[in-house]
Amino acid sequence: TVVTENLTKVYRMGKVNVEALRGVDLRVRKGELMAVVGPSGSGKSTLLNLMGALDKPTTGRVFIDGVDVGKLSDFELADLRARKIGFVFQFFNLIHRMNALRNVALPMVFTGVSRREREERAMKLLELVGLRDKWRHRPSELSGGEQQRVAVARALANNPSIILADEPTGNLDTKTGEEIIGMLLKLNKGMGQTIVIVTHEKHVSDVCERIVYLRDGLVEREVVRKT
Amino acid sequence: TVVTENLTKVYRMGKVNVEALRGVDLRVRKGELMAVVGPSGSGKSTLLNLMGALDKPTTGRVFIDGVDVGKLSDFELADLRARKIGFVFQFFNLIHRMNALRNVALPMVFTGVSRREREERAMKLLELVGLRDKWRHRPSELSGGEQQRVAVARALANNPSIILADEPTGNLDTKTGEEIIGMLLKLNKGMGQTIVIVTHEKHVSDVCERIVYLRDGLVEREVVRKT
Ligand SMILES: Nc1ncnc2c1ncn2[C@@H]1O[C@H](COP(=O)(O)OP(=O)(O)OP(=O)(O)O)[C@@H](O)[C@H]1O
Ligand SMILES: Nc1ncnc2c1ncn2[C@@H]1O[C@H](COP(=O)(O)OP(=O)(O)OP(=O)(O)O)[C@@H](O)[C@H]1O
Ligand SMILES: [Mg+2]
Ligand SMILES: [Mg+2]
Repeated sequence: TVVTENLTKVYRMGKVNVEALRGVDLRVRKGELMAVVGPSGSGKSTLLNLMGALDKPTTGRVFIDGVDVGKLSDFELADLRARKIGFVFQFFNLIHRMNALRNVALPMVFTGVSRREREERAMKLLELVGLRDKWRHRPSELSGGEQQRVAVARALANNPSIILADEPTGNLDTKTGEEIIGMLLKLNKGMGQTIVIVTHEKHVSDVCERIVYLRDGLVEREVVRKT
Repeated sequence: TVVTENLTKVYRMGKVNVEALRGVDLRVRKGELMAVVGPSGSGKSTLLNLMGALDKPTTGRVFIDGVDVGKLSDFELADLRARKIGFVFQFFNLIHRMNALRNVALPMVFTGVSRREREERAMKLLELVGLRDKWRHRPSELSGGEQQRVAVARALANNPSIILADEPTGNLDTKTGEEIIGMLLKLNKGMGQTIVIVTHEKHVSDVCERIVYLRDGLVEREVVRKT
């Protein structure tokens, strides 16, 4: 589970404060498939980064599987993230000097997986996202949507119990996007992974059982649905 | 106008060749509003880059307003691009150490506009895309969709006669995206700018008068419509 208590995030710009989050309370249950939607600048990426303990709130708390992440050392935090959380970043954050295979394999370095097994699992994940033939391409030698799929594959490297995906299909045509979402659905239904997807696309939020609407740094409303 | 004759682009990867474009003939008429759609990896960004003379084809030719760009010197080419073409790149290509205002103003440096006028026009363009209040933010201090809108504003800096936009609304919520497209439509209808938009979103291609479908590096089909 991921629980947030009254999260605020204020960015300071000289004398100007930007309130990206203004008091967000959320509880994401184990195995839940949740979409977060909202206008540009409403705080979605900020929220996802805080939920994944990639940044610190100005005030408020985040609990991951009952653990208050604000109380962990940097080492403990890095270990928790490596083992439990897979991220798909809005702009992928791929390593430019590594090819697709090594990008996907990288998270497994931090969880002590052997090199041979890393490369085997990375190749299977690339096949899962339709990019087996492009394993040797570096990010600059891939299309936008191909880079995005490498990012999705990398998020799955350690078979995390929580997946936080920031616009995982924004650069994909509808058909490729549906294949990626179908794969994430399988993970959710089949293996009980908790998945939070930030998306602007209705065909993506439509398959989620719960949709949280953000606006101006606050949860405006939620819809819980039968899918 | 932009005309391409039998464009091919082959990327060489050691012993492997990737054929991104395999013979594309296109004629974009002055004042036309055209969408280019297709699956991830079908060659859309490659085509746009060649049409804008940002890259060279393997074979084939590109004519911009009747001029064969392959025959221009680097200096002549840079001058033509600066004066005639506005780009919205798929991943924005903003300058990280410059704030939003200076990013938008940058193209005007190359067309000899005074500093004062540059900043005035840049501020008006930021207002047009709803980001007047964020002019001092650097790209890392902006949301994904906000960065994208800065990229759109920059593309308009020199009031170009040709706009090439690679997924200009991919990171925007539907409402913000429609505002951006509405603005591009005004430019097209009101000032006769030629606009080519690569998009995966039907609500964007639906307002274009012509849609070109790419697949595996070739034009698969076209639809010309009454909008
Ligand atoms: N620099 C490069 N080196 C090698 N291959 C490349 C390079 N750039 C692109 N490619 C390959 O060329 C093909 C076309 O790429 P392109 O970026 O034009 O696709 P696209 O239609 O824009 O895709 P997307 O919708 O995912 O952005 C892809 O198969 C891609 O892997
Ligand atoms: N590092 C930063 N410094 C200053 N302001 C920031 C920073 N990061 C984000 N912001 C601001 O905080 C607000 C929320 O940003 P955030 O990236 O969370 O929005 P978002 O909902 O993900 O938007 P989008 O849909 O455009 O990606 C925006 O107004 C943005 O300008
Ligand atoms: Mg975002
Ligand atoms: Mg592309």
